[in-house]
Amino acid sequence: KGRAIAVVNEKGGVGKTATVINLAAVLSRRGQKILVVDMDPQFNATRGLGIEPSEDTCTTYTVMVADEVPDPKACVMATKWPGLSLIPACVDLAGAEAELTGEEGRENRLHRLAPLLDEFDFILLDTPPSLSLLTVCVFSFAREVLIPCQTHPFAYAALDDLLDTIGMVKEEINPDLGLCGVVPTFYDHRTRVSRQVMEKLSADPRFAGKVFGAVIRYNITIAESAAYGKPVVFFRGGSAGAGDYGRLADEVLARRP
Amino acid sequence: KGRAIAVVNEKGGVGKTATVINLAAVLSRRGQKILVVDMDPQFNATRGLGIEPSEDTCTTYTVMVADEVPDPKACVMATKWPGLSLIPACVDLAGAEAELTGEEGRENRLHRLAPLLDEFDFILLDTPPSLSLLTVCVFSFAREVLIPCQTHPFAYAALDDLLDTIGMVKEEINPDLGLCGVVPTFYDHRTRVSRQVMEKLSADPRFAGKVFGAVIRYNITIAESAAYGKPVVFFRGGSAGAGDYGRLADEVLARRP
Ligand SMILES: Nc1ncnc2c1ncn2[C@@H]1O[C@H](COP(=O)(O)OP(=O)(O)OP(=O)(O)O)[C@@H](O)[C@H]1O
Ligand SMILES: Nc1ncnc2c1ncn2[C@@H]1O[C@H](COP(=O)(O)OP(=O)(O)OP(=O)(O)O)[C@@H](O)[C@H]1O
Ligand SMILES: [Mg+2]
Ligand SMILES: [Mg+2]
Repeated sequence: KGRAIAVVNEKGGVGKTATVINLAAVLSRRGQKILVVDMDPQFNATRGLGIEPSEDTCTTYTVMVADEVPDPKACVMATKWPGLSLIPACVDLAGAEAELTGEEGRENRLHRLAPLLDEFDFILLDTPPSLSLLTVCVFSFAREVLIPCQTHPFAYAALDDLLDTIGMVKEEINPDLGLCGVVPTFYDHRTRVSRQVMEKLSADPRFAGKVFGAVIRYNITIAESAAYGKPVVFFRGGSAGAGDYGRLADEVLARRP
Repeated sequence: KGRAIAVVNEKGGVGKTATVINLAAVLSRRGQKILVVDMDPQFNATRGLGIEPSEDTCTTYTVMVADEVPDPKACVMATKWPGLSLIPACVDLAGAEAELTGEEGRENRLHRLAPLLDEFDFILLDTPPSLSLLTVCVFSFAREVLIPCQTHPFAYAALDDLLDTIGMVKEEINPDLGLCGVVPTFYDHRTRVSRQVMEKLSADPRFAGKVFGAVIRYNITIAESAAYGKPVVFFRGGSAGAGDYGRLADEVLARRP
């Protein structure tokens, strides 16, 4: 069965989307069959994979609000790269939480994607910078959480709330949810702030054995690749970003739950 | 009467909080009386001003959910710096939207702060990276919107949705809401991606005459200052960040609505 990994951090701009699209890209080049599920109403993972959702595309909004989803495979679309598929998001997704107010079991809507676990080796889910219903739905479906942590003080502070929420979900909704690991991002060894946060992460007993050895360095090529709708590994394979995400993929493959 | 300025961009990590605390700090040094209102449940503006909210502190959560707020001045707390006051946020604020479901006029809860407009020259409001109720409340109260735009593709793309929302609020809730301006952030003239986004902003008819001449450069001292609970202008006055926010303050002062 495929591994469903939620990429989450309530702090904004820490590299969630960059991690989803680049980890997906590297894993697909290693022969893994990958599905990216975009659960952010700003649909940056969709954009970052070069896709502009149209009116009649099936999106995660459809999966969330439709009366039923008889065949989730109908929502999966191809990208330019073999082995890398996507269920896109769109701006309507922002309205899903309000539209589902009062609906019984609304936090389990993504279970409609369960049949896809037999079709893919990995399902990577991108989330918005909040711990609202969309993120809870992702936590309900996934079995692992991967936390990008920008090596800045605010991003490290956000981990308290995130761990509380994961604990609550594990108790009340999804006992199988576990921590895949924490990946430091925007790392710059020359700056004291990066080193300080890195030290805090490595010394933090809550993440003992869970901080990836692979560190994603600050690398503007990652931001640049987004302008071309390509993961950095397909945009400039020799860049620092491509190398860092390659090392992360190795570790994720080695850490089966 | 004081100027109420909302600092908003749904995209995460673009420098909203950095802009609120550093613009507030510079303006307070120019003799202006400043109030920062933190409407982000992650309370980074509160943390960035060196304050850790305690159980019995009055916060924006109190302002939002209390039955009444007879005297908003009771919620204002001092910071270490004269002329710079704060209404802090706390993690409970994340629950305000659910707690106010169905409440008539919930989007106008911040009007409870209206008497403070006679006490301060500027009220700067920080927002979370979403266009949910908390941000709508800020839009309902403020008269001006200041948009930090990271010079990366995803942050520029987020402006479409933001302008739509501002338009909707202007029509339905607050006709006085206007655009103070767009300030480019994380700018690095050496990178093509920064220059490309900057060109797009400058050429965009929607922002004609509204893009600040002051540009906030990528400057790691800004992130570092957050670890010490100080705005960069008080942490290292000679840094690039302090200089850039000084120039922004000049322009904001010159652009009365
Ligand atoms: N290691 C990196 N070095 C430089 N830029 C990066 C890096 N990782 C991501 N970026 C860029 O920084 C910005 C923020 O990253 P990204 O959008 O992936 O974060 P996010 O956590 O998904 O944000 P949000 O909270 O808004 O969803 C983007 O413009 C992205 O292209
Ligand atoms: N010009 C800059 N150069 C370098 N780092 C910066 C700059 N501005 C802000 N930062 C740092 O980058 C991170 C993101 O900025 P900040 O938290 O202010 O953005 P935000 O838009 O408020 O994020 P959120 O969407 O999570 O509220 C923080 O760690 C901050 O200290
Ligand atoms: Mg994202
Ligand atoms: Mg912020």
